[in-house]
Amino acid sequence: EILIQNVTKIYPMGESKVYALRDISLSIKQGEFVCLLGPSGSGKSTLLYVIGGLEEANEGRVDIFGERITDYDQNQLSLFRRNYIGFVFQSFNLFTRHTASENVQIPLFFARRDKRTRKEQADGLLELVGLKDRILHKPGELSGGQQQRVSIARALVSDPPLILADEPTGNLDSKTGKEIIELFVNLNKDNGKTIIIATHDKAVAQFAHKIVYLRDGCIQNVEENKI
Amino acid sequence: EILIQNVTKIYPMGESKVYALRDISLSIKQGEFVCLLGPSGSGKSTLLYVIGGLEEANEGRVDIFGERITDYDQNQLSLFRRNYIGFVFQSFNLFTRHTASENVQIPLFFARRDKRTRKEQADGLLELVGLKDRILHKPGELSGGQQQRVSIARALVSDPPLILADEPTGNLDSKTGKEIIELFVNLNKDNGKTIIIATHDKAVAQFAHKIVYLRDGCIQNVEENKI
Ligand SMILES: Nc1ncnc2c1ncn2[C@@H]1O[C@H](COP(=O)(O)OP(=O)(O)OP(=O)(O)O)[C@@H](O)[C@H]1O
Ligand SMILES: Nc1ncnc2c1ncn2[C@@H]1O[C@H](COP(=O)(O)OP(=O)(O)OP(=O)(O)O)[C@@H](O)[C@H]1O
Ligand SMILES: [Mg+2]
Ligand SMILES: [Mg+2]
Repeated sequence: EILIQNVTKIYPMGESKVYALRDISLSIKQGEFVCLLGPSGSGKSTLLYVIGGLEEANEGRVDIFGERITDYDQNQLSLFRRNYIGFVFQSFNLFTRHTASENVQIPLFFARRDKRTRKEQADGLLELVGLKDRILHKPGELSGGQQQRVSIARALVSDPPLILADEPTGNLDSKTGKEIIELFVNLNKDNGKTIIIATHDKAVAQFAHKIVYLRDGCIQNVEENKI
Repeated sequence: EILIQNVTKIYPMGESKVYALRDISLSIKQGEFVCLLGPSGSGKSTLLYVIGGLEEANEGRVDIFGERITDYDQNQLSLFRRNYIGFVFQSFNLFTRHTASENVQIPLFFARRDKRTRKEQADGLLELVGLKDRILHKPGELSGGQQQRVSIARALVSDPPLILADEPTGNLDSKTGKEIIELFVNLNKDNGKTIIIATHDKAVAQFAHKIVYLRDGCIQNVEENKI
């Protein structure tokens, strides 16, 4: 399970401070599908970063699958992320000089698969997200929604048990968006992956076991969905 | 008015080609509010780039307010854009080393306003999009939806007669998204601006005079909305 206890995240801004997260506590069971909803600026991305060990909390603790990641140093965090977490970024974060296929292969370098297996695995996933004909395109040669799907494929390719997705359908039309949501739902139902999605898309929320409402860095409400 | 005649845009990809736009013809009246809808990869951004003179068509002509921009060289295009067009980019394109206020002030340098007027105008617009408390933040210190709103403010600050917006609500919750749509609707109704919005958000389409459906680089259908 994932345990977030009394997490506070403060960004210093010159003389003042931004309280991006205020005393957040939340527990997520293994295999749960969780949605983070909330207005722009309410702290969704920051919460995902803290869970993923990409940002350090000022206060509080985060435990993931029994490991206290808030105690880890950069190397331990890096290793943990590589083995356990697939992260879909809100602004994609793709390598601009590499093709879609190369971008998706990157997590597999650490798993030390041979080149042919890496390529097969990466391209198979790109086909799954509808990008079979865009495998050799670099990010600058892709539409916004295509870049978003490369970012999704990259997060999934090493088959991580925890997926953190930051607005994964923001640049997609409703049909393509549904296909992506279906992909996440299947990974959750069939493969038992724990999934936390920050989104503005209410269509995603209907599939969640749990909906967490954020506002101004605080949890306003948690809704349990009977699925 | 805006006249697009038989526009084709081809991207060469090694041995093959991508037909991003195929023989597109479309006329838009001055003061019209137009929505471009279509699946991810269908050509929306490319069409906006060609209209805005940011990409060169391989075939066809584009006339805007009586000027044949497809005949213009880079300098003429640059001047035309500066005077007539506000462009909201799908991936924001903000200067990362400058604050939100400085980013929004940039189009006003060409209008040669003094520093105090520029700052007032820029900050006024940032307040209008809900970013009064984020004026001194750089893009890396802003949420995704906040960066998107800075990009919107920057496109509007020099009061251009033509606004081209590429998925301006993609990173916004529905409440903030509605406020942005309302802003565009008012600029169209009260200030007579011509607005072309590429979007996946059907909530935007309901306000459009005209909805253009794209698929695989072609216009599938044009719907006139009685508003
Ligand atoms: N520089 C390029 N080189 C090759 N192909 C390109 C290039 N830029 C865009 N494309 C391709 O052209 C097609 C249209 O791209 P465009 O960005 O206009 O789509 P879009 O409708 O805006 O999609 P989205 O909704 O995902 O933003 C896409 O299939 C894309 O892969
Ligand atoms: N590096 C930073 N320095 C200062 N303030 C920051 C920084 N990063 C984020 N913030 C602020 O923290 C708050 C939360 O940001 P966050 O990105 O988590 O919001 P969000 O819920 O993901 O928003 P969106 O829906 O727009 O993506 C925002 O008000 C933002 O301005
Ligand atoms: Mg965010
Ligand atoms: Mg686009």
